[in-house]
Amino acid sequence: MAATYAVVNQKGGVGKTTTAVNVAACAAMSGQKVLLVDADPQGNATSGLGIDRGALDQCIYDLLTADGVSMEPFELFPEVVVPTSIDNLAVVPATINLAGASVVLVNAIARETKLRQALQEAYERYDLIIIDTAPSLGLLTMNSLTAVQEILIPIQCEYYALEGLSQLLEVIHLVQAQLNPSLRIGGVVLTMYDARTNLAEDVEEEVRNNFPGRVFETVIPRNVRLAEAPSYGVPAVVYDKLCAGSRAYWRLYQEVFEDA
Amino acid sequence: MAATYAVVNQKGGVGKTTTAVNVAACAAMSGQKVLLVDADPQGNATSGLGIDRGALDQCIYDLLTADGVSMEPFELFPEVVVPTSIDNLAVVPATINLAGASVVLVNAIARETKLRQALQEAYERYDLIIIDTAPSLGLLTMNSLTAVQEILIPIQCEYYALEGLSQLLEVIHLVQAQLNPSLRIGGVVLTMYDARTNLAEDVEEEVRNNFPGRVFETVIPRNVRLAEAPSYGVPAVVYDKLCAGSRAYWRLYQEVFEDA
Ligand SMILES: Nc1ncnc2c1ncn2[C@@H]1O[C@H](COP(=O)(O)OP(=O)(O)OP(=O)(O)O)[C@@H](O)[C@H]1O
Ligand SMILES: Nc1ncnc2c1ncn2[C@@H]1O[C@H](COP(=O)(O)OP(=O)(O)OP(=O)(O)O)[C@@H](O)[C@H]1O
Ligand SMILES: [Mg+2]
Ligand SMILES: [Mg+2]
Repeated sequence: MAATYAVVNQKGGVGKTTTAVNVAACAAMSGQKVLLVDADPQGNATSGLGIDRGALDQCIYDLLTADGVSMEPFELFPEVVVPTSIDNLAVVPATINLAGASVVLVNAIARETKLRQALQEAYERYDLIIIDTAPSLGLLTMNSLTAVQEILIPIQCEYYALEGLSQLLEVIHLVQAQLNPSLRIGGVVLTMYDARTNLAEDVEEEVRNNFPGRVFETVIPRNVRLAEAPSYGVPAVVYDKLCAGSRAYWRLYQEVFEDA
Repeated sequence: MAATYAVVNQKGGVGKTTTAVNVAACAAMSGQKVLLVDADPQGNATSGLGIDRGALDQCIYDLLTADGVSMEPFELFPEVVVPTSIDNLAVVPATINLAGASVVLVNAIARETKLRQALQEAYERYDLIIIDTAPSLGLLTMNSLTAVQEILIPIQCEYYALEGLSQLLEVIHLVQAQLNPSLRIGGVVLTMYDARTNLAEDVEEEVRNNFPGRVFETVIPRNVRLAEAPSYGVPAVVYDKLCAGSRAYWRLYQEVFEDA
């Protein structure tokens, strides 16, 4: 049974995609069989791994909206998943079609469990499944929270990023109570830490006080190489193995998985 | 009739709220009567202007979901709008309740025009109305695009921020064709420009090529004072008038409004 993680925070631009892509790559490069699921209509995880979204016939949208009559969602899975340039790393891609999924699913039965149903076989085939989510707590993110057992919460070391945490925790409790009792918070990752500012220190202190024992030791520094890598279609840990950002993501991978 | 702007980009963390709050403050400090509408359930614009969200009885949610039977939405407006510490600047605040609006409105008649209806009187009362939107192209953002005549598009000088532009333009064309024919793009604002990196230069060049003549000359630099200001509940142009970020927002204000 795969270890399953969703990377979630409704605040925008906090490093969800960057965390999902780089942690997935570290796991794949360590020999784990990894599936990255892109559950964000922006499709940044898809393009951040070098996949041309325009060339795709199908994507996660088709898995979520399969009516289960002509074909079960999990039967579609093999047609939707695509390989990447990294051994052991495959992706369920997202295209702009995904933006239409919440409207299509609004009256569907068990609409929050569509992704879990679609990944039915994947749970047996992979060692690790990581889901990148959109900056929202809507139906797509509910699907992601219902499909996994652990949550990774990236928090940018800035003031606005603190504000949404209570809202996020409320939704997590809701999902635990009504949709996925085994869901738990795997941990909080501090991102874009700029050691030159007091702001980052203040936010780090506040986050560690709010989440005692659940904030990873590893802090991801602000590092432009992390922002450059997507334009080359590879994760930073491939683009520039030795930069501060990549080294931090390797430390995070070890802290999250090897200590687990 | 007020000049009306929506600050829109579905990519998260690109500086929408920071732009809305600081441009609104510049306008108010220049003597214009300004209304800032927070159409994002995160409510960052509300707290970024020092308003305690927990102490609010009503917010934009109540305007959008008023059934028009017991009370017209625009009649509710005076009860919902709150003053700020800045003269001439008032806010229609957002609380977490707003997250429920799209579900409530899904079957409402003319659901995309609820905000326009609610602001009916405000159009006559203010010189400028600025709407801060969520990182999404859903119903709340459709409401914002239907309620204004101009769009400001902040673009972070990073690769992922480029990817969503064609999706955004498609939605804008859809709104122009079906909901708001007078909608036009007021301009694109480059944000978080870090002159030390090639990435920013590359992205700037690409954006200026994609949007000839529609990108403001003023570029907002990455400046930690912009990120510090929200924790004091005031815009950066009040928190630290002379920092590079504030000076850039004053230049932007002049370029957007005084040249118009
Ligand atoms: N540690 C870092 N240092 C510098 N830049 C970073 C870092 N992490 C992410 N970035 C860049 O910051 C931007 C936001 O990161 P990212 O897109 O991963 O956030 P996100 O939470 O997935 O955003 P969204 O909410 O839109 O999905 C991107 O341009 C990314 O390349
Ligand atoms: N020019 C800048 N320099 C440095 N920090 C900035 C700048 N502009 C915004 N910030 C900070 O970056 C973060 C993201 O900005 P902001 O919240 O305004 O973006 P947004 O697009 O409104 O995000 P969301 O998509 O979540 O609504 C915030 O912590 C903000 O304080
Ligand atoms: Mg993302
Ligand atoms: Mg915002």
